[in-house]
Amino acid sequence: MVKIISLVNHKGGVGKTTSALNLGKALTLLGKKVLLIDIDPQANLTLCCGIEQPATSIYEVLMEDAEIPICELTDKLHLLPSDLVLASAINKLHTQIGGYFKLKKSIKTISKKYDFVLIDCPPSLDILTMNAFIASQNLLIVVQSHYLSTVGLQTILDTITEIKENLDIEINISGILLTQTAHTNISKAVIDTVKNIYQNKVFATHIRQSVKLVEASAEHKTIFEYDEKSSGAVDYMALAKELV
Amino acid sequence: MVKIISLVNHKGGVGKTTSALNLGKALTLLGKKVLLIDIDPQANLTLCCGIEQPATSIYEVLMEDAEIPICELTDKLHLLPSDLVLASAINKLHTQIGGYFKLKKSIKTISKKYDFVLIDCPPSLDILTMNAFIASQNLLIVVQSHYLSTVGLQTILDTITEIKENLDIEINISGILLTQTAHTNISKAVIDTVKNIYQNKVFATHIRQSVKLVEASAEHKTIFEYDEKSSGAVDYMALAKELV
Ligand SMILES: Nc1ncnc2c1ncn2[C@@H]1O[C@H](COP(=O)(O)OP(=O)(O)OP(=O)(O)O)[C@@H](O)[C@H]1O
Ligand SMILES: Nc1ncnc2c1ncn2[C@@H]1O[C@H](COP(=O)(O)OP(=O)(O)OP(=O)(O)O)[C@@H](O)[C@H]1O
Ligand SMILES: [Mg+2]
Ligand SMILES: [Mg+2]
Repeated sequence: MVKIISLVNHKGGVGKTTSALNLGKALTLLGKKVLLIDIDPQANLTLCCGIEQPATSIYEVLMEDAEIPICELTDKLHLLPSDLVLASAINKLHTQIGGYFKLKKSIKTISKKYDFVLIDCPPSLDILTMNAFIASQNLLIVVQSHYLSTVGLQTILDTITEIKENLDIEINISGILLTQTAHTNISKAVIDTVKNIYQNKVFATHIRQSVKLVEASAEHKTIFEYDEKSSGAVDYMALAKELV
Repeated sequence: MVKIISLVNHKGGVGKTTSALNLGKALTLLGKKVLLIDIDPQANLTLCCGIEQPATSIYEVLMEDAEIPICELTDKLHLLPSDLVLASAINKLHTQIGGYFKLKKSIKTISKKYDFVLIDCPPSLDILTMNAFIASQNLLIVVQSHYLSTVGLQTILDTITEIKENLDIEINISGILLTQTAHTNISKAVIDTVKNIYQNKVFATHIRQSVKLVEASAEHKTIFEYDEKSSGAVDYMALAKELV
């Protein structure tokens, strides 16, 4: 049974894209077959996979029911790419019946070929992110260990309740992932606060701040290819083990 | 003559909110009168100013032509607050004639009372950000010294061209601000790349990475109140001097 997980937080820059790529890779190193889906019009995940301006992308899948374009990064790690044009889909989806269910319908068949599907969301709670929520029914909420990125957590939980009440769809939280953790007082304070409020919803694994993760993204590599001994590789592998 | 500047980059987490607040404060310490406008539905700037759930916000200004609610943070630093409800304005603005010009019209009179108006934008190029572009006609593009946040720069420049061609409005770039700079290879590489491409459009001042800026936001203080000797205070003051 495939597990479909959306990586979300409308706060920007918390590590959604970095986590989708590296968690995805770690899961394949544990023998799993993984499909990454980029539903952010900025297409950062697509770029981090070394793909620029794909011929067809998630835009054509959502807007024209096109066949799903798959980029095979490795035999176990595949990508459904995004493109800047996806930004123009936001208004169109609002006018369509079932505009919130497009992604769920599109990936219903193909997702069965994988053990995990990870969906990288944009920094918003717009209809693209709602498509991901509804298609996945599992959320991994990414929280940078800074004050501002914890602020939106309640809004995400309220959105989950709204979906349950209005669409009768149950959305489950896989967990809350703390990223860019450091030995600073603020980081420790944020970790304590999040753990106190969300208790066992918080993954035991934190992703430590590491410049190697930034360097890897600039080289279009996963952290495992860039430096498999770095803290980033160790942390994302530990996270993957919590999920399998 | 008031200078109205929007702080933009659809890449999330680059330092737009942190810059709006601290540049705003620095300008007041140079004797200027400053209005901060929060047009992000996440209302992070409003929160950083210590304001939660304002009675009226920019939502009522845009949707109901309400009188502009002003929070006086100090006698020289004022705020037009945002609220979560602003997210629901996005669709409504698309259906209104002149939906892109709402903010420009709303602040036409009040902006004359200030020397600077700084508009904090959400991490997107949606109609709220377009309202800010059109109301301000000056952009301060905030770029984190990481690879991913430079990627969207070209899209911002393309959007400016689109506004010029379709609405015959000239949008000027005040400058490109490099934030969270550090002595790492990646930070230096990003600074070099941005300076090579955008030349004299890049502010001489960079904002160095500093955990005190994160701590200050958690205490709802500007960096000047939190620690006026920190690198953050020095850097934002230097930036303010480049603008006056
Ligand atoms: N653990 C980490 N340590 C250091 N830097 C990190 C870490 N995780 C991510 N980064 C860097 O922080 C920046 C933000 O991360 P990323 O782009 O993955 O976040 P995001 O939530 O996907 O952003 P957006 O909201 O724009 O989609 C990137 O430049 C990335 O390289
Ligand atoms: N120079 C800096 N040094 C260290 N941390 C910083 C710096 N500037 C901002 N930050 C921190 O980085 C995070 C992102 O900054 P901020 O929220 O201001 O970015 P933003 O572009 O407004 O994000 P969003 O796209 O979500 O609106 C915050 O937690 C902030 O405290
Ligand atoms: Mg991202
Ligand atoms: Mg912000």
